[in-house]
Amino acid sequence: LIDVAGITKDYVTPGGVDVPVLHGIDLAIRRGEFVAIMGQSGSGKSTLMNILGCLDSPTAGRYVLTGNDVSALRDGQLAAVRNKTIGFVFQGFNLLKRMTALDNVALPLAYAGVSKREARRRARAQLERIGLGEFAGRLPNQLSGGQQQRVAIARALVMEPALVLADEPTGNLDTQTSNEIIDIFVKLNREQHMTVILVTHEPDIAARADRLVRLKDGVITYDGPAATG
Amino acid sequence: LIDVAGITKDYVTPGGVDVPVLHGIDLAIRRGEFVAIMGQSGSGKSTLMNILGCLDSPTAGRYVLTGNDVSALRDGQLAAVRNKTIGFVFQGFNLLKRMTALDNVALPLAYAGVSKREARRRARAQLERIGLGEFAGRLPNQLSGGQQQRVAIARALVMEPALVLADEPTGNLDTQTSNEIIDIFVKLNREQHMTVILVTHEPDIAARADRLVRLKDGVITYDGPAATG
Ligand SMILES: Nc1ncnc2c1ncn2[C@@H]1O[C@H](COP(=O)(O)OP(=O)(O)OP(=O)(O)O)[C@@H](O)[C@H]1O
Ligand SMILES: Nc1ncnc2c1ncn2[C@@H]1O[C@H](COP(=O)(O)OP(=O)(O)OP(=O)(O)O)[C@@H](O)[C@H]1O
Ligand SMILES: [Mg+2]
Ligand SMILES: [Mg+2]
Repeated sequence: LIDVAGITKDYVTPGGVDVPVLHGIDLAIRRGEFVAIMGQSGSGKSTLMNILGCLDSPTAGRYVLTGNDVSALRDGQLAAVRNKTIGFVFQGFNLLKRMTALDNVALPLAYAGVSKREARRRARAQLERIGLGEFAGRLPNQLSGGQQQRVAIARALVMEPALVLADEPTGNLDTQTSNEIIDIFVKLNREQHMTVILVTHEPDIAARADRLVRLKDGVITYDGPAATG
Repeated sequence: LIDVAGITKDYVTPGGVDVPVLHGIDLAIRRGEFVAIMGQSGSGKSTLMNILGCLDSPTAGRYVLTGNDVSALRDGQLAAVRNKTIGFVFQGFNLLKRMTALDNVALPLAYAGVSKREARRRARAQLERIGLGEFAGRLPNQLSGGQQQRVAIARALVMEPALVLADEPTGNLDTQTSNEIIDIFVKLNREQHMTVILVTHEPDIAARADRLVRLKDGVITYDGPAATG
């Protein structure tokens, strides 16, 4: 599904300073895999996720997604891929503040041309599946941090995407709620072969994936089985 | 330092629905204590922290802080208390997006009337103490999630407040960086008798406090020693 070769990413700060962040990432992920990514704060996890999610382009290297060279896609095609193929849970949630939880979750469907009524029906079902049905009418600032995070997860899953990229999706959740969320990812992975790439800094969460990739200072230092026992 | 009696908090949603969140909180915390608060997502932790931080007022009950009944303070006095006495690390960081990390950390000092030059000097020292000296000139969107969280922590500590309220300050941090942050809190607590109230959902972090308060559905269900071994 995913074939990343020689990916580098450099930023340039306003001061004109060059900040190299990823230094040559090679990664091949097959459909249906469940991969955890771990690494220190600042090691490049979100940067890599943004490239995998077609939200950012690498400075060098090649990214082939479902057989397509992503750098060859035009903006409209890229947007379609992001909408239909990829579900992204952002580290900072990125909910739209003036829309209700329901309409935030319905947004990808509306963007795909689904009728507003049907989009809301499916969004409501998704919120109920995640235990937040009663919060459908709330605005993001009327939700707790963990509730906002779960609305962002519901939004990422509502299109039933082939690939879910989840950037620290349980960072604001207590242990029990975290496990319920991971149960959902595991279920979708096992039953619908949804490919899951999950950034986490909690070893217990990473242990529930099949494969672990460790990132350190912008390079992969481990790529193998998740649980060692 | 803190005396909370009979605190309740109800919200009213736009639909006019009454949402009772805190149902009678009694809590007494002495100067120099290190308290962890745990509880499920949605149990009311941030709501309680906002009341303790004088950012929100309770629906009923009394809050006495350093001998003053908070409800009797006028807006200007409340703002002064928040600025000088309390350092708040928000669950969502709340950094100002158009200011650099340095100026975000300097802001409480500037607000207290410290000269811009001196405020920046102290802010830079605070950032270096937390390991982020080289990021002083970055904007928040040029920082990783965990780096933004640490800038928020630096800002909370820069006034050397008597009370630090930290709402999930390690939620976006890897284990090693989390421990470094908690080391800083422990040091300030032991050496400068800074009172620390820390919301966390990670048992390992909570175990580093002296006292643990568990919140469930808006009531305290446990208030005692943190580590049981
Ligand atoms: N403005 C509001 N209007 C209505 N309900 C609200 C509002 N703000 C918060 N709530 C509700 O109050 C409850 C407690 O919220 P709070 O943010 O205190 O939870 P929390 O314990 O901090 O959760 P988390 O661990 O997810 O951060 C939640 O169910 C939330 O939906
Ligand atoms: N726009 C930018 N300009 C300059 N540097 C940036 C920019 N965005 C990110 N960085 C830097 O790139 C590095 C990697 O950032 P990234 O967000 O990928 O880290 P991360 O592994 O996700 O960290 P965390 O665990 O804290 O979320 C960081 O040192 C960060 O400061
Ligand atoms: Mg990140
Ligand atoms: Mg909270």
